[in-house]
Amino acid sequence: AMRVVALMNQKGGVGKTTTTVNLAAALADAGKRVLVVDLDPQAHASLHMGVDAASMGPRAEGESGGGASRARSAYDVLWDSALDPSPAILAVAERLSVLPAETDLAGIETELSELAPGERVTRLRAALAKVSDRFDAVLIDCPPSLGVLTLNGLVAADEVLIPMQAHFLALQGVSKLLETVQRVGQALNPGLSVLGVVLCMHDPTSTHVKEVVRDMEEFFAAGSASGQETPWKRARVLQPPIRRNIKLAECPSFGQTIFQYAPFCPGALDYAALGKAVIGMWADG
Amino acid sequence: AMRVVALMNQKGGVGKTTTTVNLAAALADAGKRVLVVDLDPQAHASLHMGVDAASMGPRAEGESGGGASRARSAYDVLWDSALDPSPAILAVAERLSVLPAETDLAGIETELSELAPGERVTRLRAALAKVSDRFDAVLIDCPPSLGVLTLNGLVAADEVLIPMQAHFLALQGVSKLLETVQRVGQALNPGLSVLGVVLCMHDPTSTHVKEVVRDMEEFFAAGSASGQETPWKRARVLQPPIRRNIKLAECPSFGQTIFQYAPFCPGALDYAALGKAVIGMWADG
Ligand SMILES: Nc1ncnc2c1ncn2[C@@H]1O[C@H](COP(=O)(O)OP(=O)(O)OP(=O)(O)O)[C@@H](O)[C@H]1O
Ligand SMILES: Nc1ncnc2c1ncn2[C@@H]1O[C@H](COP(=O)(O)OP(=O)(O)OP(=O)(O)O)[C@@H](O)[C@H]1O
Ligand SMILES: [Mg+2]
Ligand SMILES: [Mg+2]
Repeated sequence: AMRVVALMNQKGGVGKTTTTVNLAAALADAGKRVLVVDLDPQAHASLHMGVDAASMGPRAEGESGGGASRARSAYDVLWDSALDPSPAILAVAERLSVLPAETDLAGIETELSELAPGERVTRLRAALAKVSDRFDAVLIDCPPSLGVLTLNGLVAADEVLIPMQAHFLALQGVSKLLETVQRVGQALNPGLSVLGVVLCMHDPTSTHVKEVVRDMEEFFAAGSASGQETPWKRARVLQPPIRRNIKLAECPSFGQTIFQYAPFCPGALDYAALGKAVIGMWADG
Repeated sequence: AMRVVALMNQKGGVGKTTTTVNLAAALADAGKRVLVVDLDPQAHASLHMGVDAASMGPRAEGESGGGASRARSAYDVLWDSALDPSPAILAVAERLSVLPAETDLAGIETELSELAPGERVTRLRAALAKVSDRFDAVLIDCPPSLGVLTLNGLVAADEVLIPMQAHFLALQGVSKLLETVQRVGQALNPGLSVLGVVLCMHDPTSTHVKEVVRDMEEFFAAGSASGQETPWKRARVLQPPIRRNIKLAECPSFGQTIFQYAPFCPGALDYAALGKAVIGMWADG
């Protein structure tokens, strides 16, 4: 059955896009058929995978503002959930495809707000149902906000991964994030569970970083020990952390995943190991 | 005359808060009387300077939703630009004060939208005019967005600093940022000029980083050579870059600036040198 994972964190610049793209590539290398959905108007995941959202060009007459008869991006798919997303899905490598974003996505919040609240957040889920036989895993790159785009990601997802840096200031937003996941879980998506935190841009030598990691591990352990029914009761800090490695910042400029760019560098080794860890968690149930 | 500088970048996690607080502290060390204005509902600058926005507690009867008779944060000051900001301004070190944020700031976008567009972005400027004899420099920490809070920062400012990391993905948002500065400059604040880019979390050894820096330097050089009247015609990449230094990520957890926490570490040396560079630019006119 297709697993849908939302990579979310309302804090900016924490590693969501880098993790979505490279974890997707790791899963594809391990034999899974993977789709990346780019839900961010910045379109960085699309850019990272060699799709230039800016080169999509203006729309045909009658197709702007959501009038498309044929999907070319996540924008069309959210606008009209009756559209088949398949024409918009681009294969970028073996077993690895992307449903790209475009800058029009920035306006979707306003455009969808004309729908009833319950309706405006189920658009992506409806669209992904149409391709559930084609993919083993879907990874959704969310924008740095808790608005309608991220909510579409959370409602479409089975699981949530939270990329973050183990810094003090990064901890400050986590409780708000988990509240949002809980609210969505209760109201719209009862199966939604938090797989855990992916440590990004990690400095394994720093005492401060180790303390922040320990704080998070204690928080998750307390959550599971409490027996309380929260979406994070089985969450953990995933291993391994993804070390800071400049190659991860370079490969987006070539439209490549780390495995295409530098398959033996620390960044590639870490994401490959993370891919194995995620597959292991799926196998365990 | 009081110099007002907005530290802005709609991209998240690029070093706005770290730069606002530590550059402010460097300027204070160099003899300037400095005010930090925290315009971000995340209130990280406030936290960084030892002010716990969460501990402000609920408001008195009749004072919530902007009914305050006495300012306690940037929220009140934006809500009612007739209020004197002074009661909300807290001294945290010699010549260094902060006008803190609080989470209510998140709602101000909606609340201020009832005002005419031109009116809703001049609130901070009106408030700062009341304290212009008390400070030599005001540094405004903007949230990661181009909404009404950042616009208040841009309209109140004389100058803009753009903190960013010299990474490919970080370049993608810069043109949109400069467009916004230009629009605000033309419509609301003709004196607004971009001082330049502050390189944050800098890795001086990376070839990729050097290429990105060179791209930016060429862009600014072309801008000034063209003789065109843009807000960035005198902008540059400021020196020195601020190297990645874990101490800069640690000191917010103690509510301290880098100069209070580790005055001789690379992060402190870099921000001290940046402070001198900014003072030099002000002296040159
Ligand atoms: N492990 C790493 N080592 C070095 N650089 C990294 C690493 N992970 C991410 N980066 C770089 O850090 C920056 C931020 O990462 P990324 O874009 O993945 O974050 P994000 O959470 O998706 O940001 P946004 O909130 O803007 O969508 C990018 O320039 C990226 O190339
Ligand atoms: N030079 C540096 N070395 C090490 N860590 C740094 C450095 N500069 C900033 N950081 C850390 O990086 C993270 C992001 O920095 P910061 O909060 O200043 O960015 P920001 O642009 O204000 O983020 P936001 O968009 O969320 O307001 C923080 O955890 C901060 O402590
Ligand atoms: Mg991203
Ligand atoms: Mg900040």
